[in-house]
Amino acid sequence: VKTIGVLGLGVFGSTIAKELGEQHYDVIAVDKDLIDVNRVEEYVVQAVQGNFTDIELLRSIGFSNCEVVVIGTGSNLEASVMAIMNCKKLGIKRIIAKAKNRTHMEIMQEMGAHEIVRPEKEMGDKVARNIMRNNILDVITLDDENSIIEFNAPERWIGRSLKEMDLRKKYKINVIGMKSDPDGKLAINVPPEEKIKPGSFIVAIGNSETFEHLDYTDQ
Amino acid sequence: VKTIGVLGLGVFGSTIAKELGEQHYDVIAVDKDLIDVNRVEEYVVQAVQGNFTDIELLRSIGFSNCEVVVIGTGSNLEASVMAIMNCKKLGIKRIIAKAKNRTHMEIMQEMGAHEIVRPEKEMGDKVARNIMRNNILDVITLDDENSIIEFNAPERWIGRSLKEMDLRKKYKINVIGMKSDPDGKLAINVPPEEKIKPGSFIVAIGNSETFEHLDYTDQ
Ligand SMILES: Nc1ncnc2c1ncn2[C@@H]1O[C@H](COP(=O)(O)OP(=O)(O)OP(=O)(O)O)[C@@H](O)[C@H]1O
Ligand SMILES: Nc1ncnc2c1ncn2[C@@H]1O[C@H](COP(=O)(O)OP(=O)(O)OP(=O)(O)O)[C@@H](O)[C@H]1O
Repeated sequence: VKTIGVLGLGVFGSTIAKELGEQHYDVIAVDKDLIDVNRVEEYVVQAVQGNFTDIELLRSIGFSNCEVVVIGTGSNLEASVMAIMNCKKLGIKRIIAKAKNRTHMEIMQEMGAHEIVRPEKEMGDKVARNIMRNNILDVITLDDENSIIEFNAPERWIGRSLKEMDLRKKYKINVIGMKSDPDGKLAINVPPEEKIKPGSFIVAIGNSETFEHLDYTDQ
Repeated sequence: VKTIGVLGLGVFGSTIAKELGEQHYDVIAVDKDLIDVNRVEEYVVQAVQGNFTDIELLRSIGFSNCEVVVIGTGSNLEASVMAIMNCKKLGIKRIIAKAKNRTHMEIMQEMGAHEIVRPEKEMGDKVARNIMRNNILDVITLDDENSIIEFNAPERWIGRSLKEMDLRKKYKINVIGMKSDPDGKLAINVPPEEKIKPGSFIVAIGNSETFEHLDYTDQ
């Protein structure tokens, strides 16, 4: 079982502390605010009220046993930077830090944080993509070329089967599932001969550019 | 071309304004802070300095033409609530609002926002999943049951073909692609007879619980 450290219990930090704690990880959580500490107490193995810029405090609670540490302060660069420094001194192998903008991210990377998360930026990207694809509910980028796209079945697909439309050949997309409504259950083993019902949503994997083409040709 | 409104140009709001503006959407962006307004000016069709709780201001800049409005204030519930109210009065059909916690989210939903985004919570979920699957590089939850998982090919799969292992029957997972390294190109049309090379990464879709089972049995 892994020991995970979480420094700073805002929404980001406490979400992580709670989810890992519920999955049987040993979580050591630190925050200077007692309310935040109390909120995660039932989920974690150690909930400590204190200032994590103090390396002796971290040492005294066995923090060097953590294999991964998440630094969940966003608004205070000084606290984040001192936290990263302390983690490095304690020999932490994987430091994940939250940053609120590119400048802070670059500084934290320079300090030695291994992974940086920018929640507002990353969710902004996601919402922008969601808005761009108005027939398309969601786009998950797998890598530079391929994406998984969930989209409303175009009018002219209704009543036809996946097999007869031969999408893989025609559009180079691989349909991996269907849903009857956006929040519905995803069926991942759809028989190729099954006719597409009105209002269905298709989930497919393919080249990101192919999907753009699909979006326009179907208007 | 769609007209999109963005109220509040923090990192979240300005990321959206910039990305949609670059993709030829007409973006009307409003913020009370001139620095924030100036930062997006080159990307948007209208960058307005002002207080968006003032409905007359919004009317005067043609805000009712927006088909989608994003409310990007997180820290001020009052401003968000007034912004949602104004959008409803202006007949905006799709209101997307940022919330910092569940309580604010519920209030915004009650007020009539159609979609709520909680960046710190959603990125916290993502980081927690990433930490949990240490052989597993990434987990994308498709819905309550199914996920797409990218994982290191277990030792005993090396040198064997997907076909001979009959993973769909045995583990109920559907392999949709392979990569030769984490940042490498994803090959989505892998011949079933091809032998799995050492160091490969498998990308598969299946039931989330199935993958947990895979994780443990392969240690
Ligand atoms: N030096 C410190 N020692 C201990 N706790 C700290 C320290 N600095 C900040 N914190 C705690 O970290 C938490 C998150 O801080 P901050 O306000 O920077 O993050 P946030 O960006 O608002 O978080 P989130 O967006 O995840 O809700 C707070 O609960 C705060 O009490
Ligand atoms: N009533 C208002 N009228 C106009 N602009 C506003 C109003 N209230 C807040 N803003 C602007 O909204 C922006 C975002 O505000 P806020 O501080 O609430 O968000 P944030 O959570 O820090 O944003 P992010 O996390 O996206 O960086 C700020 O630039 C602020 O100037």
